[in-house]
Amino acid sequence: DIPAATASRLGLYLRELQHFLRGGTETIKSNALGRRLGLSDSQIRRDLALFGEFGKRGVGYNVSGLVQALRRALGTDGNWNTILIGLGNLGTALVRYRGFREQGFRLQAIFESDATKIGTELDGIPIYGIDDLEQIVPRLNAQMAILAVPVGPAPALARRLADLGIAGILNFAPVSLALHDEVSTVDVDLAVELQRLAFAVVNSDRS
Amino acid sequence: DIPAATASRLGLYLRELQHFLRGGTETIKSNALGRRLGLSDSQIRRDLALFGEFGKRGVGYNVSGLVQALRRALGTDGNWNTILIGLGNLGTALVRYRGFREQGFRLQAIFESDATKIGTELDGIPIYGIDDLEQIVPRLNAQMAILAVPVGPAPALARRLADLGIAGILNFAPVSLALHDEVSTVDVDLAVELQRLAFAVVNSDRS
Ligand SMILES: NC(=O)c1ccc[n+]([C@@H]2O[C@H](COP(=O)([O-])OP(=O)(O)OC[C@H]3O[C@@H](n4cnc5c(N)ncnc54)[C@H](O)[C@@H]3O)[C@@H](O)[C@H]2O)c1
Ligand SMILES: NC(=O)c1ccc[n+]([C@@H]2O[C@H](COP(=O)([O-])OP(=O)(O)OC[C@H]3O[C@@H](n4cnc5c(N)ncnc54)[C@H](O)[C@@H]3O)[C@@H](O)[C@H]2O)c1
Repeated sequence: DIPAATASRLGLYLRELQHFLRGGTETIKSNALGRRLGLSDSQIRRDLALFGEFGKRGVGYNVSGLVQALRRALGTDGNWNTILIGLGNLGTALVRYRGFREQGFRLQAIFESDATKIGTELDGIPIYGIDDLEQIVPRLNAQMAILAVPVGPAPALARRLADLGIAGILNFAPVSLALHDEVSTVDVDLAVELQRLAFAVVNSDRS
Repeated sequence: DIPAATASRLGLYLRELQHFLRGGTETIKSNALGRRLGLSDSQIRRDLALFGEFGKRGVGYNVSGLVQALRRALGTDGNWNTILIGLGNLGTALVRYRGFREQGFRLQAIFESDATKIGTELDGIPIYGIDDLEQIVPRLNAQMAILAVPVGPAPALARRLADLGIAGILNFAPVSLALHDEVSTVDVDLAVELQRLAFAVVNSDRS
């Protein structure tokens, strides 16, 4: 079992390596990866050795091999059937973002409460009414749900998803979903990213 | 100096504690915080001791005192003058998100290339043309910029922001900005959050 803090770092390595792969880089040294992420060489080598990846001395790691191994270790080498709830500003930006598909998350359906959106499609993805959640989700074999709705309806929707056997919920609403252990949840708060930025600015020797 | 990995954890503690504060909780034990974040008691106590916060045995930590201390440690107790570049789906969701203000990030201006948006306002925030960036930014004393534009224009815009002396850039475009050390940047990739979720699902004993 890989500890959660290591898994977050592996996710960051994977993203950087996919940038390099897209740019045509074939091998990379741990210090090149470390510089971009602000991590030490030895931390990166230790993390990658956890799942049996050792770079060749003087040459480095094979980028595409490392990407495959990281995806396997992180559980994103398969296809996750994913649904989105809430197609407002944030939900629309998430549907359009290519990064999810690249990590193996296949968006299959969108659910909305706004009558003007129900029954239409976005980029080929059907938009269903939220009242039909219980009928549609079992047919899709959906495993993941992204919650991009206001704070009010979020906890009740999460309860419905848990009852339908959804395995994981990515929650953007700034409210605790208060689900017991039956469902894995990750709360996203972009303010935490801004905090990371403020911290980097305060701690850089420029200031 | 606090290491970056610790700072990310402090950011997560701060967010959880602000949830508790909003809910009226006055004291909290490290294991209650740990359960919500999947971290051990001893990790939390060690992190908080770093900046002199010690809970009272049997009682726990004072929530509002801890929030103040964390904000000071993370550099988000002040006000950061922030600008947003790109008011598409993602940019609009970010303007509307209350969480930024709560962390001390004050959005002062939006910049766009779309003529239909220039010269208008959103929630009282003026939308300027991107060509006027060099005239407007010095007047605002802006320190942070959020980049929510497509991949194409992102690196050139980042260069212009660096030349204007912006201290930090939060970048959502899936492309490396390739700035040298003069500016702190944080790349956000929400696919990394979905990866964290996939990892949690794969590693939970439910599966
Ligand atoms: N965590 C973050 O960093 C972050 C950043 C931006 C926004 N947000 C949050 O994300 C959420 C969405 O933000 P937004 O800007 O897209 O808001 P929005 O108002 O533009 O969109 C919300 C959408 O949800 C739909 N909706 C409402 N109730 C519903 C229900 N019961 N079932 C299905 N759909 C329902 C609405 O019709 C609307 O389309 C908000 O909670 C906001 O606070 C979080
Ligand atoms: N990192 C993530 O997790 C994530 C998630 C969703 C979207 N994104 C990315 O965020 C960016 C924005 O996404 P979106 O869905 O809001 O796209 P969008 O097309 O809806 O919005 C882009 C906006 O940028 C403006 N723009 C274009 N060129 C500009 C320039 N030179 N100067 C100023 N403004 C300019 C456009 O007029 C438009 O309003 C994209 O790069 C997308 O890939 C990232």
